[in-house]
Amino acid sequence: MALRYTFANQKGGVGKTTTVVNLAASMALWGFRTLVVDADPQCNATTSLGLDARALERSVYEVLVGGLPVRQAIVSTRWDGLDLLPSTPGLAGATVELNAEPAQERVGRLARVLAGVEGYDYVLVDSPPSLGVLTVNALVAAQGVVVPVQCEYLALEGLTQLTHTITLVQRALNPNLALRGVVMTMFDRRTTLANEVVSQVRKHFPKRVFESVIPRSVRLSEAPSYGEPGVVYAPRSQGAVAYLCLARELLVGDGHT
Amino acid sequence: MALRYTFANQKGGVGKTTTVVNLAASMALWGFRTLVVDADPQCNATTSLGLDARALERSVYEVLVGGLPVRQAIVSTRWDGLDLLPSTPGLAGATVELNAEPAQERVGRLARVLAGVEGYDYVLVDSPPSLGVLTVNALVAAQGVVVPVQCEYLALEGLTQLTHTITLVQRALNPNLALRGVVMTMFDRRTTLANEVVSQVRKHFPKRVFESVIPRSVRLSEAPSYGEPGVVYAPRSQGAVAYLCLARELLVGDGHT
Ligand SMILES: Nc1ncnc2c1ncn2[C@@H]1O[C@H](COP(=O)(O)OP(=O)(O)OP(=O)(O)O)[C@@H](O)[C@H]1O
Ligand SMILES: Nc1ncnc2c1ncn2[C@@H]1O[C@H](COP(=O)(O)OP(=O)(O)OP(=O)(O)O)[C@@H](O)[C@H]1O
Ligand SMILES: [Mg+2]
Ligand SMILES: [Mg+2]
Repeated sequence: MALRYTFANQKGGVGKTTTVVNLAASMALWGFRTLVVDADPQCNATTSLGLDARALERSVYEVLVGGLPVRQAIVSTRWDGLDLLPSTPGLAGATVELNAEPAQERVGRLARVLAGVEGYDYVLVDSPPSLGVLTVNALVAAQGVVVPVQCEYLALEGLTQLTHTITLVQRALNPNLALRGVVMTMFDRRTTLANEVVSQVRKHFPKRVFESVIPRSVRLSEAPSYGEPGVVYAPRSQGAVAYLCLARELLVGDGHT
Repeated sequence: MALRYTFANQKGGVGKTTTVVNLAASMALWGFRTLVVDADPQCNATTSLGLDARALERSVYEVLVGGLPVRQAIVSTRWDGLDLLPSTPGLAGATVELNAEPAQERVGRLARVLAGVEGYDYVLVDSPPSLGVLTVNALVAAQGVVVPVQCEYLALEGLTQLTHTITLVQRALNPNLALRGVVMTMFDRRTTLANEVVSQVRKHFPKRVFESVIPRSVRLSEAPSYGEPGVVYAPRSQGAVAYLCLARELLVGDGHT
C-alpha cells in the first residue's frame, strides 16, 4: 500500500509544485514507484513533468466528477517508475460540482479514488493555493501532509490558518492525517529575513522542519520550461542537490534505507 | 467617482499584494486619496499596511456577508490619504456563504458595496490566488483589472485561463471591465528565463504590458515585516523606485499629470 502525502499551503507560489515534482523524480530515480496526482487546475505539475494538460483527454477531473476509473487517466512520464494523474484547466469546475454533492462525497471523493490505486510505493498530491474543496479532498486522501514554506515574511502569516484546517480535517474527516513535515523553500542565505523566517518556523513547529533547506536556485525555475524536474534538468545545481537530500531525509524517516 | 482597479492572477505568489500596497502608497504620497480593499482571506495586504487582521472587529467579511455598512469597516492607515477595508481569516467562509446566494448577488455583492463608497480617487482591490467567488466579485466591482505576472515560466501557464475568466466576466457580468495592464514582477536581469518570459508576455498582450518592470528586490519582501509598503520602508531601493515609476505610468495613463 502506497504512502500518500499531500503538499499543501494556501499561500501562493511557495514551492508546492516544485517540491512534489522534484521529490517524486528523486524517489523514482532510486527505484521507488511513484505517482504524482496533480489536483490543481493550474496544471503546473503536469507541465513540469513534460505533459501538455490541454492535449490530454483524461485527467483527474473525469475521475473525480465523471466516474472514470483512475487507471484509465494515469499516464506514464519519460522517467521509469514515475507516473502522473494529470490535471486540466477544467478542474476549476470540479469545485462547483463537488460542492453540490453530499458532505461525505464532497470531501472524500479523492480518497475513494486513490484507495483503488495499486502498484506504487508513494503517491504525492499537489494542491492549489487555497483551502477549498480540492485541497480538503487532498488532505482527506493522505496519511501525511508536507507543508512547503517560503523563507519570506508573508509566508508566515498563513501558517496558523493552515494548521487550523489540518486539525479540522484530522478531527472530522481523516484521523490518520499527520503533519509529515515542513520544508523551507527559496532560502536566500544573503538575507537576514530568510534566516529569521527559518528560526521562527522551527520554533512554531519544533522537530517538524526538515533539515534539508531548499535554496533559491534559477535552475529549479528553468526546469519546467524544459518539461523536466530540476533533479533531472540540472542534477548538480544547488536546488537539485537540496531536493535529493530532502528526498533521502524523507525516505530514511519513512524507514527505507 | 473613484477609479476601481482589481489586481488578479490565480497563480500564487506573483506579487498581487505587493503591487497593490506599493501602488496605493505611491498614489497617497502624491495626494491621491486611495482605498485598498483586501479581498483575500490571507490578509497579506492588511498586514503589509501595518494592521493586525486578527485584532480588527470589522472587516470586508462583515460588509459582504453581514450587511455592515462599508464606512464602518474602513480604517485609516499611518499614511495620510491611504485607507483600508481590511480582511480577516474568516473571509474564507464567505465563499460558502456567497455561493448560497442567488447568482446576481453571489458575484455582484462587492460591486454593490463599493458603489456606496465616496471620497476616494482610487480603489485598489487585492484578490486571492484563485478564480473563485471572491476574485469574480472583485472583477465585477472593477473598471479595470491589473495582472501582475512573475517573470517565471510557470507563471505563463495560467494566463490563458485568466484572460478566459476576464472575458466571461466582461460578457456576462461587467461589460465595463477592461484589461488595464500587465505588470512584470520579480524580474531578475541575470537570467535569460526572465528576459524570455517578458518578451513572451509582451507578444501575448501587445501594448498592454507596463513599461515599468519590477525587479526582484529583498527590500520589498522585508517591508511587510515592518508593516510598511516598500516605497515607504526603503524608498531608494530598486524595487521601490520601480513601483514609483509604475504608479506614475498608471496615473499618467489615467490622464493625471
Ligand atoms: N527553490 C527555488 N528557487 C527558485 N525558484 C523556485 C524555487 N522553487 C520554486 N521556484 C519557482 O518559483 C515559482 C513558484 O513555485 P511553485 O509554482 O512550485 O509554487 P506553488 O506553491 O506550487 O505555487 P501555486 O501556489 O501557484 O501553486 C515557480 O515559478 C517556480 O519555478
Ligand atoms: N519584486 C519583488 N522582489 C522580491 N520579493 C518580492 C517582490 N514582490 C513580491 N515579493 C515577495 O514575494 C512573495 C510573494 O509576493 P506577494 O505575496 O505579493 O504575491 P501574491 O501574488 O499576492 O501572493 P498570493 O498569491 O499568495 O496572494 C512575498 O513574500 C513578497 O514579499
Ligand atoms: Mg503549484
Ligand atoms: Mg496576495
